[in-house]
Amino acid sequence: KISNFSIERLLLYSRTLSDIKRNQKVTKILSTDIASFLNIDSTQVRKDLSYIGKLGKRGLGYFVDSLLNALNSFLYRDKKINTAILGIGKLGSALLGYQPFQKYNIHIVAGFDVNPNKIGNRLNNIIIYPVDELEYIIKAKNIQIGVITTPESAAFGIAERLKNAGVKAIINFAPVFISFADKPIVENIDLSYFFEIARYKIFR
Amino acid sequence: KISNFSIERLLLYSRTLSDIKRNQKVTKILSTDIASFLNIDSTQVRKDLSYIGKLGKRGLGYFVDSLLNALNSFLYRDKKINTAILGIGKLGSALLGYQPFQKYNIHIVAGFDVNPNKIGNRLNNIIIYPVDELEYIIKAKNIQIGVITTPESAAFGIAERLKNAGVKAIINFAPVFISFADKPIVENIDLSYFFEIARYKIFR
Ligand SMILES: NC(=O)c1ccc[n+]([C@@H]2O[C@H](COP(=O)([O-])OP(=O)(O)OC[C@H]3O[C@@H](n4cnc5c(N)ncnc54)[C@H](O)[C@@H]3O)[C@@H](O)[C@H]2O)c1
Ligand SMILES: NC(=O)c1ccc[n+]([C@@H]2O[C@H](COP(=O)([O-])OP(=O)(O)OC[C@H]3O[C@@H](n4cnc5c(N)ncnc54)[C@H](O)[C@@H]3O)[C@@H](O)[C@H]2O)c1
Repeated sequence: KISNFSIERLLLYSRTLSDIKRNQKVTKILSTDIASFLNIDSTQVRKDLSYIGKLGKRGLGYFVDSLLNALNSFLYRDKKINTAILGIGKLGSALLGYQPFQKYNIHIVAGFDVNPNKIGNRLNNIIIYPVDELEYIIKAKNIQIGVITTPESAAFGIAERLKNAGVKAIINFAPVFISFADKPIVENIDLSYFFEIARYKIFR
Repeated sequence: KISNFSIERLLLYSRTLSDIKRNQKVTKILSTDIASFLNIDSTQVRKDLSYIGKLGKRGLGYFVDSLLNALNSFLYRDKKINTAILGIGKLGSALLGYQPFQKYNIHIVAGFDVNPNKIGNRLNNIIIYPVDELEYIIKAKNIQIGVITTPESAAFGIAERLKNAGVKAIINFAPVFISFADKPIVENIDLSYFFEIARYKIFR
């Protein structure tokens, strides 16, 4: 079974490839091109791409469109994802307004909050529902991913409700570690991680 | 030279280790413990840890505190980082209020905006300066990292000014790809990446 790191690298290659294609209008690419763009070793790139059946031609590389198609297919980009944002504060609102989600077939279809001043509002044409209606809206709108941007104190409770409502995955931004034995999938995100990566690169 | 992926994995191990230590109060740990926590291969863990001189004892594993110290040292966590946030909108405000930065010795010391309603305010005891004062404040407060959370249209211009002001690294959240030939370091962050990781895990 493919490691989580390979999946993340393949996702990174697909985005790098789209960037390169958009900026340079190339039709062919070498693993070394992708590798140097990302500051990594090209052997790793070739290894990962061979996992999705892309072996390339020695010295010639890969056809960009063919590689992009294989990556898009591997990453299930044709599967529409309906998402709900729980907690429409500063971070939740920023996510509600973030346009690039759509180009990856990720659609925010509902917001939820407990604050009566926010409930009933439309932000970017998305309705903010009362959290009471969570289970009903998750089912009615076929929401597969719940995003937690509530205060830390509310996060576990909301995660439990999302699990019971049947979401397939949770993306948690609150500063607590959320994990379930089996389902749903949980991605815990801490943006300070990127600041630490930057610090290492500054001082090495 | 160590690959960017190894650095990211080592950072992940350090955080995983801190979580395990906090929750389980263990003094020893095996590479398989870290690996299963992260759903990855333990060989990769041992390889990465050997890079920082941690070889472990066969069958006995590593001493948690010793391993954490080695990781903290490798990651330069003792180096205080001063950060500025450019663009105090929804996302910028959320970052200004995010407490966990401090435990990693990352300190937000200034905000900048162009909106007169925001300039002069204090958010979490951090002053919002006019962008005109960028160069002066960056020097005066010894700011090493600039975070871009402005609209897309302002991002490149702000990045150039940060570069000329002498920041060592930029963390860019605006949906444009920013990159300099040599310096400063730039981390481009697109949160939709995590939604795509979740989608893959849902459908595989
Ligand atoms: N992971 C990261 O890097 C990162 C960065 C910034 C903020 N955060 C975290 O994201 C969360 C939100 O941050 P923010 O600055 O937007 O906070 P905020 O206070 O501006 O927003 C929180 C929102 O959640 C709502 N809320 C409270 N309880 C709720 C519940 N039970 N159900 C639904 N909504 C509820 C509030 O009414 C408010 O609108 C916090 O936990 C914060 O620590 C994480
Ligand atoms: N990377 C991601 O995953 C992600 C997620 C959400 C939002 N974003 C991006 O982050 C940025 C901010 O999003 P938001 O929702 O907070 O937007 P926002 O409109 O709420 O905030 C933008 C702020 O920048 C200020 N500003 C405008 N021009 C400026 C300049 N030249 N210098 C300094 N400040 C300036 C505005 O006055 C405003 O306060 C946008 O580019 C958005 O696309 C990225």
